[in-house]
Amino acid sequence: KNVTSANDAIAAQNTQVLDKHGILAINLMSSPGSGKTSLILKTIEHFKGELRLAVIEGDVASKIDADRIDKQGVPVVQINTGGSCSLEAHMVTSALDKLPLERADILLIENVGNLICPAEFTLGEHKKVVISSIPEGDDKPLKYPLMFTEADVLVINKIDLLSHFEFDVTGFRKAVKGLNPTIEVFEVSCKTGVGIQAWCSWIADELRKKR
Amino acid sequence: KNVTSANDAIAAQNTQVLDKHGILAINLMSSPGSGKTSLILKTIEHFKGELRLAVIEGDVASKIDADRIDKQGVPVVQINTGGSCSLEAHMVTSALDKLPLERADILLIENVGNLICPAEFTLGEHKKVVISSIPEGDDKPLKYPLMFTEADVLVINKIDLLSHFEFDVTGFRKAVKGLNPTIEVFEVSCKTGVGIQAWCSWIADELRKKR
Ligand SMILES: Nc1nc2c(ncn2[C@@H]2O[C@H](COP(=O)(O)OP(=O)(O)OP(=O)(O)O)[C@@H](O)[C@H]2O)c(=O)[nH]1
Ligand SMILES: Nc1nc2c(ncn2[C@@H]2O[C@H](COP(=O)(O)OP(=O)(O)OP(=O)(O)O)[C@@H](O)[C@H]2O)c(=O)[nH]1
Ligand SMILES: [Mg+2]
Ligand SMILES: [Mg+2]
Repeated sequence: KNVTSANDAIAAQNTQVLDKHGILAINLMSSPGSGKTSLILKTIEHFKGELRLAVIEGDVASKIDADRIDKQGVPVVQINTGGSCSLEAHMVTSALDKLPLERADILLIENVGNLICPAEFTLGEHKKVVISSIPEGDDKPLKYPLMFTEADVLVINKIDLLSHFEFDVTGFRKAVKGLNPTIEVFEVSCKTGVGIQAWCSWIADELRKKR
Repeated sequence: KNVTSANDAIAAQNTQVLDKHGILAINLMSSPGSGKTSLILKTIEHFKGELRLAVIEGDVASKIDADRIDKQGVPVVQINTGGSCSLEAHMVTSALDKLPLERADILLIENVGNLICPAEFTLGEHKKVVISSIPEGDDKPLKYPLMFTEADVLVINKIDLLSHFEFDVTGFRKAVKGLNPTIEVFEVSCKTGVGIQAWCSWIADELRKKR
């Protein structure tokens, strides 16, 4: 419990820095390979010329994801945790120092791919988003409940693959709403672009509400 | 480090119990939804009437996976970690007490779905297997290196979906061999059955070598 309260204090400082700059920060969490980076790339594409995005990438190792973001000309910092299974608030603090916050509207934080640990650490974000993909199967909310309980938004990704799996979308949404009745749900495909408009409208609305 | 040495001591006791019964124990690890349970079900189907299997299921919550195994008439114990991101050796010790070890040849341990933490805890198994699936993408070895370094076997699952993804199997295998040159690799589909024969032959060989 001490770990989390020390983390929470640092997270609150991060929130203050973000609020000072009028930035909406979103913490994106999922299993490895659900589509966090793909969703960020689609979001960058959608807001080009409209809103200014910045990205923090969290991974155990490598800068593969930051390089994908950097190619889009968006400010990005790669954090390597060196083994820890989640980003923590102090890691985000030093990443914020490296970003041009005065020229950003939205901060997307891609957490380490893990459906358990990241749900336990707040980073100072305003909204938590869990991404679950069709190929993983529809039983994840019951098996990894905390992540679905804590999130403000659920994005069901890779919806283009629905015909290849026995994935019960209605049952899945019901299980998640059972854990978290106020969660917002978006069904998207980062491959075909389906649902990206609605997801981005939610971001724009949340930014408007904040300002 | 103290945590792991205490865990290792308990793991060594587990290995002794398994060796006394001449049982080959395999620790199956992967991201959530890569196909651990599906691979176990295919393995049960393959060895029916030939070798006696027992299963330990590890999850944060629920007994969904144990129920799927139980339906096949195979002895199974469900461990719920209550939040911990990996099985630990002491959890396996109490599960072993509940299994008919005198009537088992192979013990399959399905770890918690997580590509990071389970690589740090030995459970007393003889072999570690990492399962990576096509929909997750081909960059996982570089982003989650410890799991691929520690494993004895890599199973690439959902190979039936290869045509739907830009997954570079050759590059993926090369990256894993770069981390772990002696790892054995199997390409399988738990949906079509491709590669399951070779995977099961490896298990039978390992059991023969042990006895
Ligand atoms: N068919 C399909 N594939 C997708 C979709 N979104 C992502 N992918 C593929 O899924 C794989 C993983 O996508 P990433 O965006 O790298 O996933 P991630 O969650 O960022 O992965 P990590 O950062 O390693 O945890 C890649 O092969 C993507 O091309 C989608 O909507 N449909
Ligand atoms: N197309 C295809 N789908 C598969 C294959 N193997 C498993 N699946 C599907 O993938 C989903 C997840 O499979 P599971 O076996 O439950 O995965 P798991 O690793 O045990 O999941 P957790 O225990 O929750 O971490 C299910 O919808 C399966 O039907 C395969 O080879 N091909
Ligand atoms: Mg990514
Ligand atoms: Mg399973």
